[in-house]
Amino acid sequence: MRQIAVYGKGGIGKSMISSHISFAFANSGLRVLHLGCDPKHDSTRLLLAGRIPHAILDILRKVDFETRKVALEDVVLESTLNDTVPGQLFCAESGGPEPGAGCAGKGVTEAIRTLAKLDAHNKLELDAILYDVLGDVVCGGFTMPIKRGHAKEIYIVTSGEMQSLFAACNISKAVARFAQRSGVRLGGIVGNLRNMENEREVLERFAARLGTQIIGFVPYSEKIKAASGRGETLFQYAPDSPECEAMQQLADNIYNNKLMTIPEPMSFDELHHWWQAN
Amino acid sequence: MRQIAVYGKGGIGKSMISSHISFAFANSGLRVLHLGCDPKHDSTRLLLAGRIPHAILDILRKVDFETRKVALEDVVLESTLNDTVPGQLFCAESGGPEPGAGCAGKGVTEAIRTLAKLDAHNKLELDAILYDVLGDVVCGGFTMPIKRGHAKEIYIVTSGEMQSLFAACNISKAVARFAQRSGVRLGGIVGNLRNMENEREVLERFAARLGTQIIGFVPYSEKIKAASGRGETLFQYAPDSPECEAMQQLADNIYNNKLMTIPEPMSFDELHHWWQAN
Ligand SMILES: Nc1ncnc2c1ncn2[C@@H]1O[C@H](COP(=O)(O)OP(=O)(O)O)[C@@H](O)[C@H]1O
Ligand SMILES: Nc1ncnc2c1ncn2[C@@H]1O[C@H](COP(=O)(O)OP(=O)(O)O)[C@@H](O)[C@H]1O
Ligand code: SF4
Ligand SMILES: [Mg+2]
Ligand SMILES: [Mg+2]
Repeated sequence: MRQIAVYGKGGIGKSMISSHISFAFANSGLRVLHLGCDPKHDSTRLLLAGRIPHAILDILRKVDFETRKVALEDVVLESTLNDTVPGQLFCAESGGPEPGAGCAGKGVTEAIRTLAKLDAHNKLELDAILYDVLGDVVCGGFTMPIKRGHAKEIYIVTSGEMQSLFAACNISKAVARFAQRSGVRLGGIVGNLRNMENEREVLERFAARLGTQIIGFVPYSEKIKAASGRGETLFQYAPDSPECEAMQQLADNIYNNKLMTIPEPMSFDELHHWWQAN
Repeated sequence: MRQIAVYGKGGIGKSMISSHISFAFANSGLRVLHLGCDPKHDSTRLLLAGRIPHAILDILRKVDFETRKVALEDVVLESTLNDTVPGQLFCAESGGPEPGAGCAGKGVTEAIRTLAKLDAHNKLELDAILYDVLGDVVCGGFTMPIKRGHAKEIYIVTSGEMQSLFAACNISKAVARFAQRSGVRLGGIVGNLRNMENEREVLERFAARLGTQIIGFVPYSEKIKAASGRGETLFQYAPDSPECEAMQQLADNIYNNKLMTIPEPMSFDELHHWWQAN
């Protein structure tokens, strides 16, 4: 089973990109679970026709965390796109506590625990699980996919902007930290472009400096905004567009990826100097 | 003593804006401590001529957390701008652990604890303390200024973009949650503009919907980027510019602010609907 996690700074485009990857995998015949690991619990929105599902943490709270009162179909939904793909596309959201009410990553911890208890991987006969994880802080439940090896391949979404490169460095540090223990590796950088000057070049050099690759570029596109506004992926909204082709290419590159590395991360100072040199 | 915290989504402009406020306060005669509460520990950079100081957490680690081995001058630096102001401007940075090595907010907890043990507020005869706090997650050490009432007035930096409004909602929720217990209040929204359509209007309505005010607007400005690039505030780089005037106005508005409220936050769903209606 492919165990993939997509990380990146909040707002950088993780959910948009990861939901396209999940769709493309199911469209090539795989049985895929897409698990949103962001307190916003909106990662699966484009796979549920714009609907935002209940979060596992909220479902658990309603039963006082007695997992035996929860059924698999309470926490995992079939995508509304299921009839359109040869594979299977399942959706779940971890959720998170109210701000100020405990560790923001608690939803991720509980969701992973609950899916394990419900034996989801076997019951759903999964070929792939894709975690979409908040990457602004790499701690608490947000490290679980990396630290415990629930994800074996990490892909980091970033633009050429300093703030998202800094988050990418932090995520890489966590991967390097746990690589030996959990078998996790960095699979590549997804360059989600923001129309900066020389952005592709900057991102290529950044990936090289980290000891990884660009696994794909996604152009900045009004079509992407429009499709998201309608609760659709590009595969529904604009299947013949170049942006949709870029998404298919990205998914194929991930599907066929053999370059899994232990990153060589930069400290904040080194990133600062690297940035100014580039 | 004024106890102020500036929160907002990572990268939204908290450190740039808060360091200008700290300077303006010292420039009007106050004795100010500016405490950076972001693992990046670069909040005081513009007050230290571009230098990034040691973080309190790193200093504590070197002495195995035996606070008695730490002196006040190890953790608090005088700003390089001190000779240019009638008041006093002190700088400190909390820092944070390595990614994946524990709670990202731990630096904030330890810094606040250490400054209390060293009796910083009295030793430095402070008139004001300004916390610059990461607001992507409102948990762990990042809630301390709100939860424990170390800050009594919260100002939230946001643009008109959905992602930063969402963070502003989360921060407001935490303020509402602890308002009774700790006496913390929302002092206002700082609109850090990104040249979006109708952005000022959207922000005015957002502030009204939360039950607060816009405490000031900051224009998007290449001068701000240039000054930051040189490790300077606008007060050094372009003191006669309209953007510097906007900063002075913002600092004055905060200084004179009497409107402290308990916010009425929106859920994620409500924000989504509000956003689409606006
Ligand atoms: N390449 C792009 N072109 C246009 N809009 C984009 C692009 N990538 C992301 N977006 C938009 O940016 C917003 C944030 O994306 P999202 O995937 O929700 O971020 P995250 O999950 O990282 O918080 C969404 O409205 C999305 O449609
Ligand atoms: N109004 C603005 N105009 C131009 N650049 C800005 C503005 N506000 C912030 N910036 C720039 O954006 C970057 C991020 O700002 P910073 O204060 O470090 O964010 P935060 O502390 O919230 O992470 C800095 O390079 C800063 O100079
Ligand atoms: S571990 Fe991370 S997510 Fe959990 S409380 Fe600490 S900062 Fe928040
Ligand atoms: Mg998301
Ligand atoms: Mg900052």
